[in-house]
Amino acid sequence: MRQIALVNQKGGVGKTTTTVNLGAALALGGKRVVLVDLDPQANLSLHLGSVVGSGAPSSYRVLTAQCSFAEALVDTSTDGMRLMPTDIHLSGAELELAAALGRETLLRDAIEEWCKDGEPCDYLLFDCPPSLGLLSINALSAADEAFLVVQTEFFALQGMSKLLEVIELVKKRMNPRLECTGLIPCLYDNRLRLAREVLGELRSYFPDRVFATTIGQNVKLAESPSFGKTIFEYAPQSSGARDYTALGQAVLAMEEIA
Amino acid sequence: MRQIALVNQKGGVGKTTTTVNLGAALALGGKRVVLVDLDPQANLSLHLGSVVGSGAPSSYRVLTAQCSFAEALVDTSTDGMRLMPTDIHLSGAELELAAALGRETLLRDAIEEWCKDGEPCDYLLFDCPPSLGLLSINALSAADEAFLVVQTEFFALQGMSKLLEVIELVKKRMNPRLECTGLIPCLYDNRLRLAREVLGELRSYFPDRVFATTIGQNVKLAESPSFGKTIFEYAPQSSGARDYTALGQAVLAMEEIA
Ligand SMILES: Nc1ncnc2c1ncn2[C@@H]1O[C@H](COP(=O)(O)OP(=O)(O)OP(=O)(O)O)[C@@H](O)[C@H]1O
Ligand SMILES: Nc1ncnc2c1ncn2[C@@H]1O[C@H](COP(=O)(O)OP(=O)(O)OP(=O)(O)O)[C@@H](O)[C@H]1O
Ligand SMILES: [Mg+2]
Ligand SMILES: [Mg+2]
Repeated sequence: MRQIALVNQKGGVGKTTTTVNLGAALALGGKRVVLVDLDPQANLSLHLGSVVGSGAPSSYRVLTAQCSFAEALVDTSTDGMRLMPTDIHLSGAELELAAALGRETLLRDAIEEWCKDGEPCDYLLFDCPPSLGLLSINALSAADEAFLVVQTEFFALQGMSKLLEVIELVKKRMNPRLECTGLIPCLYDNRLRLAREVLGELRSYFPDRVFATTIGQNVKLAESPSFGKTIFEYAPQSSGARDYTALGQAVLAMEEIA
Repeated sequence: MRQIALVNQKGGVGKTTTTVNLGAALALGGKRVVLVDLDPQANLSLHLGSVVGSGAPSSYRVLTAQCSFAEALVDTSTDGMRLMPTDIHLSGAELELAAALGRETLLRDAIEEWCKDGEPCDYLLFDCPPSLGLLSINALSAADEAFLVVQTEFFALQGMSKLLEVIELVKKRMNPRLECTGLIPCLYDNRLRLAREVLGELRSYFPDRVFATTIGQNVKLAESPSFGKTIFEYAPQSSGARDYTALGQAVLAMEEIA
């Protein structure tokens, strides 16, 4: 079971869009996939049309040990892909859990409980909020891999050192398995000199870790959430669908090398 | 003195770009402007090329009462515009200040102290992080006005109700003067049906509050931070410069009505 956190404290870079569509590409490739919404804005849950009421099982209730990991999973319209939605209370969770014992590993503990009778899925993807607070730390403590979702613009390079520092810290203190195994360039427009330059710098700073596949700007990707659909359901012939299919294949191909 | 918080918990919508360039447009219009960086990613400080070392005065040191508001101000290359940069410690401030007495009004207290001998500027703009935690709450407690910076895409509409709820809560509990006086449509591409639809919905939900001026997609706006410059210094003839000049004029015109 691969557990992958989609992280970047920079906002609006494509984390949620990637979690949904990479997840769907892996499910279409025959894998059993679970997506976990750890963003108080619940964009992942919204994208798949399943926001829950405040009493229902959710990632908030899993973190606060009010329900088990398994109870909080719902099916999506993509075969083989399930979702753990979040609810409105997650926005208070960071302050609420600040003093809890083992606050950084609440999610990992819930997953270990869920897996004690065998591995219930092949891929577990965590959609993180645009910050490096307790929710992202919980995802990094639970995950084996971190994928950095990066927009090819100026601020992208600036935030990277802080992000890698935090990943190293989590690896040292809480999760020795954690590795940053991939950088996904998103919202890429190869007509722009700035985008090409930033992509070039990313490839030189992080040789071997930047996916060859870039996710290009494609309005179909921005439209699909308003229909509660993945790109494969909304616009299967679009460049967005092709890009995420290629990314899915690249992620699967990593298994061969491991 | 107008104190305006540029807020939206959704990431990557143009908050920092608007703080810098609206600030510069107001300064070019003859106003004395101060920009405050309240985002741990320090994008505002980076955009203006003035990130500070961890011992220097900063918004972090102002919030933790280690220096006064005035001591933390630096000049920028735009006449009449000063900046309060932030430093790397701000990312820990939310947890660090969680238990502090009056934690929500630390910024307001520092500003009141700064203004006791008269108003040192005409416009105070607060650049907020992509969350509704303590740093954004401090900005909303200090500000008289909130400008919602909104990208015209699906998720923009979803997050608005939560944002307006938090603004109402701050108004009720901490800051009765606070009003949401403007919505700024950013990253607008009028060729896209989705963008036109979302803009139309925003104008019908919030009649009178959405600025007539939209800030269009313009790569010059994304390039200017890599040179540490405002759009007026980097590409004064660009559509980005024209849009922010028009926005500045619309903001100034509000004073006549008030
Ligand atoms: N490749 C793309 N082409 C066009 N639009 C895109 C693409 N990827 C994402 N978007 C749109 O850009 C916006 C930001 O994407 P998304 O919400 O996935 O980013 P995020 O990193 O999850 O944001 P946040 O930091 O707020 O969680 C959304 O409106 C989304 O629909
Ligand atoms: N009108 C525009 N046209 C083109 N690019 C833009 C425009 N406005 C902002 N950008 C670019 O889009 C990205 C996001 O903008 P910005 O960083 O200002 O958003 P933000 O809301 O401050 O993000 P965060 O939530 O991370 O603080 C940046 O790379 C910026 O350069
Ligand atoms: Mg997201
Ligand atoms: Mg910003």
